[in-house]
Amino acid sequence: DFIGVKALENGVTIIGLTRGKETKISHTEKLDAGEVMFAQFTENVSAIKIEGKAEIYTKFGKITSGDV
Amino acid sequence: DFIGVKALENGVTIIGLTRGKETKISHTEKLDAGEVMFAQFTENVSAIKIEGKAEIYTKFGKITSGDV
Amino acid sequence: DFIGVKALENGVTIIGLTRGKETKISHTEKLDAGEVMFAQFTENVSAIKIEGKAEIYTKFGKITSGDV
Amino acid sequence: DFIGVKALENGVTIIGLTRGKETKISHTEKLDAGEVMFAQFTENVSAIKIEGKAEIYTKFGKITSGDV
Amino acid sequence: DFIGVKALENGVTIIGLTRGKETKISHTEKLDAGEVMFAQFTENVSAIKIEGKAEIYTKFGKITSGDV
Amino acid sequence: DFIGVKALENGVTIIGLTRGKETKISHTEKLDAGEVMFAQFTENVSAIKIEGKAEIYTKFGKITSGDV
Amino acid sequence: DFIGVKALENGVTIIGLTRGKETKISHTEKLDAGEVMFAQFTENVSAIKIEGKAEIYTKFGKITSGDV
Amino acid sequence: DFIGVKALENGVTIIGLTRGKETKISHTEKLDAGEVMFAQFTENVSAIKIEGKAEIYTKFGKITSGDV
Amino acid sequence: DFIGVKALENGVTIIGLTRGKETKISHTEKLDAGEVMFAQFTENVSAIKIEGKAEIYTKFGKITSGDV
Amino acid sequence: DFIGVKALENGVTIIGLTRGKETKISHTEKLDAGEVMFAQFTENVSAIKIEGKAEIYTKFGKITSGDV
Amino acid sequence: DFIGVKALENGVTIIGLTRGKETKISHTEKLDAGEVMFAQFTENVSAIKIEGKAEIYTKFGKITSGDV
Ligand SMILES: N[C@@H](Cc1c[nH]c2ccccc12)C(=O)O
Ligand SMILES: N[C@@H](Cc1c[nH]c2ccccc12)C(=O)O
Ligand SMILES: N[C@@H](Cc1c[nH]c2ccccc12)C(=O)O
Ligand SMILES: N[C@@H](Cc1c[nH]c2ccccc12)C(=O)O
Ligand SMILES: N[C@@H](Cc1c[nH]c2ccccc12)C(=O)O
Ligand SMILES: N[C@@H](Cc1c[nH]c2ccccc12)C(=O)O
Ligand SMILES: N[C@@H](Cc1c[nH]c2ccccc12)C(=O)O
Ligand SMILES: N[C@@H](Cc1c[nH]c2ccccc12)C(=O)O
Ligand SMILES: N[C@@H](Cc1c[nH]c2ccccc12)C(=O)O
Ligand SMILES: N[C@@H](Cc1c[nH]c2ccccc12)C(=O)O
Ligand SMILES: N[C@@H](Cc1c[nH]c2ccccc12)C(=O)O
Repeated sequence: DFIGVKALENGVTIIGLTRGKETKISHTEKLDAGEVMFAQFTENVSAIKIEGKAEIYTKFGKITSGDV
Repeated sequence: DFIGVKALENGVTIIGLTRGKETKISHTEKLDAGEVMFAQFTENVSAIKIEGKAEIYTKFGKITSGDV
Repeated sequence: DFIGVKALENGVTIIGLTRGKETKISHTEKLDAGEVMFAQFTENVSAIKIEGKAEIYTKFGKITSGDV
Repeated sequence: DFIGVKALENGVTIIGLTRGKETKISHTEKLDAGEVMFAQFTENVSAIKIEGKAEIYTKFGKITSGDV
Repeated sequence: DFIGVKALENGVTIIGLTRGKETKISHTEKLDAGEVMFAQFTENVSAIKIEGKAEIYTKFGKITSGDV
Repeated sequence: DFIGVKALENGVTIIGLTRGKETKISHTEKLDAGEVMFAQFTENVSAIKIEGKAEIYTKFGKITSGDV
Repeated sequence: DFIGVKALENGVTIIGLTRGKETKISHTEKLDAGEVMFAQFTENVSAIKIEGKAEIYTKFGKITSGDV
Repeated sequence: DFIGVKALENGVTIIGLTRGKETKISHTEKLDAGEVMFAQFTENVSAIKIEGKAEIYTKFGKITSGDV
Repeated sequence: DFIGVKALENGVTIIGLTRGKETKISHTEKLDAGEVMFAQFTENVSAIKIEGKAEIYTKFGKITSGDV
Repeated sequence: DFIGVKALENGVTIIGLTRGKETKISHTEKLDAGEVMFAQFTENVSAIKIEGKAEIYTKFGKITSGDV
Repeated sequence: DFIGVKALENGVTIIGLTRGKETKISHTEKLDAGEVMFAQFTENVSAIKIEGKAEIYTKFGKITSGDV
């Protein structure tokens, strides 16, 4: 499984949270407006958090973040 | 399997409950309005609870929490 | 396989029954109105009982409990 | 594989029959009106009998019991 | 694979025939009107016979027995 | 894989032919009108012959025998 | 994988050809009008030839033989 | 994977080409008009050539040969 | 995975290119008009080139070659 | 899983980020307008970032980058 | 997984990039107008680049290159 994130503004962050007994930040990726990143769930990352205005593409369909 | 949660208000909580004979809290993640988190079922988490107003995306479709 | 339960009232209970030769209660989770829980079938739980008014989401579709 | 049973009356019974050379009762679960139970086929249970008025949800669709 | 049988009369029988070089009766289950039974193919049963008036639910669709 | 056979007359026969270098009769099952039998392909049976008037249910759809 | 053959005349033949470096006849089955046979591809048979007027049911759909 | 070939004339040939570093003829099967043959890809055959007028049934749909 | 090629002219070539660190010709098959060949990807062939006018059938649909 | 990227301008970059505890750049590929690249997720790359104006093809559908 | 490329002009190039820690050119294949090539992702190739005017067929649908 993987997701796609298209940043709709500068400074959108994609945070990978660690797999395992602990849940801490494995990696934070910054995206600027228009940049797209695809990220898998991995041996190291079992949860992914997105902050900022973005379009997120998943097998469940399209979700927008940062627009409540 | 994983689910997606989009917080519709501040302080939405995603609680991972432990896999195994015991069922206790493995991790609690707080989301603020507009933030989106994708979380897998893992070796450590076999049940996930969501508290607060949120849109939840799963393979069964979209479910809203916190709006009864 | 997993199911989703959205409580439509306070005090909805999700009971996990043990896998194996014995069938006893492994865990009881209480949900208040609006709370949503996703629970897998696991090495420890092979049957799940829901008591109270709730919407249950499964791969067979949506089922309501507590409304006969 | 699992099935879902929603009791439409009190005292609906879900009987798990043993897997193996012998076919005897492994467990009997009683459901009251409105209660819902999901039960897997397991290492211990390879046949499931439902007595009483209930809605049964399976991958073949919805079946009602106790209404002939 | 499993099938579902809903008895439309009393005394419907579900006969499990043995897997292996021999084909003899492993188990006979009696159902009364309205009772529903789900039975898997197993290590012990590779053929299933239904006698009497019943609705049978399978992945091929619904089949009625005892009504020729 | 399995097939379903509903006998439309008495004395419908379902013949299991042996798997392996030899092809001989492993088992012959007789069905009377209205009886239904589900039979898997197994370690012992890799071909199945039906004689007599019957409805046969398979993953390819419904086939009638004995009516040419 | 398996196929179904419904003979539309007497003396329809289903020929199983051997798997392996050699391709010779493993078995020939004769069907009379109205008889139906389901035959798998097996450890011993990797090609199947049908001669005579028949309806053949496969995952690709229905094919008629002997009618050119 | 397997294919089906229905000969529309006499002398249709189905040629199995060998799997491996070499590509030579493993087997040639002749079909007369109306005969149907189903042939798998196997340990020994990884390419199949059809010469003559025939209808070929595959998971991609129906293809006719010998009619350009 | 396999593809089907129907030659629309004489001298259509199907070239199997070698799997591995090297990419050279493993085999070239010539087809005359109307001939059809099905070829798998194998331990030895991981790329396939078609030259000449042909209809090519794949799981992506039908592609014509030699007609630009 | 793989994705396809069609550059709509010169200098589109496809960045492969490393799989593992560390997340650094494994490789950067430059595409000029009209060039198309398909890239898998691999043992070495578990996240892929695209910068610049491009059409991206994935199993979730088509996504455009660089156009906010 | 594999892709199909149909060259719409002479000198279309299909470049296989190496799997592993390094990303360099494993092989470059030249196609002339009308030629079609199918290429898998392999042990040696985990990214594929296409330069020139071509129609590319993938499980995501048809993509044209060289036409921006
Ligand atoms: N460390 C946790 C991260 C996680 C995954 N899914 C979750 C759901 C809820 C809370 C935490 C998580 C784990 O691997 O299990
Ligand atoms: N510790 C439990 C958590 C759980 C999963 N599914 C459940 C359903 C009901 C109650 C508890 C659970 C387990 O791993 O099995
Ligand atoms: N202990 C039982 C629980 C169970 C699962 N499915 C059931 C169906 C009916 C009755 C009990 C059950 C088991 O693991 O098998
Ligand atoms: N003990 C039997 C139970 C059973 C499963 N499927 C059946 C069908 C018919 C009769 C009995 C059964 C078995 O495991 O095989
Ligand atoms: N003992 C037989 C039972 C059987 C299964 N499928 C059949 C079809 C026809 C006749 C008998 C059978 C077997 O396991 O193989
Ligand atoms: N003994 C044969 C039975 C068989 C299966 N499929 C067939 C097709 C044709 C003829 C015989 C067969 C086998 O196991 O292979
Ligand atoms: N003996 C051959 C039979 C065969 C299967 N598929 C074929 C296609 C063409 C010719 C022969 C065959 C084999 O097992 O491979
Ligand atoms: N001997 C070749 C046969 C073959 C299969 N697919 C092909 C495609 C093109 C040319 C030859 C082939 C092989 O097993 O690989
Ligand atoms: N020898 C190469 C052949 C190949 C497969 N797919 C490709 C894509 C592009 C270039 C070459 C190839 C390999 O097995 O990997
Ligand atoms: N090194 C990380 C890269 C990664 C994959 N998915 C991610 C999601 C978020 C952040 C980083 C990542 C990993 O393999 O797990
Ligand atoms: N050597 C790289 C090639 C590659 C595959 N997918 C990619 C995505 C981006 C950049 C490089 C790549 C690898 O095997 O992982």
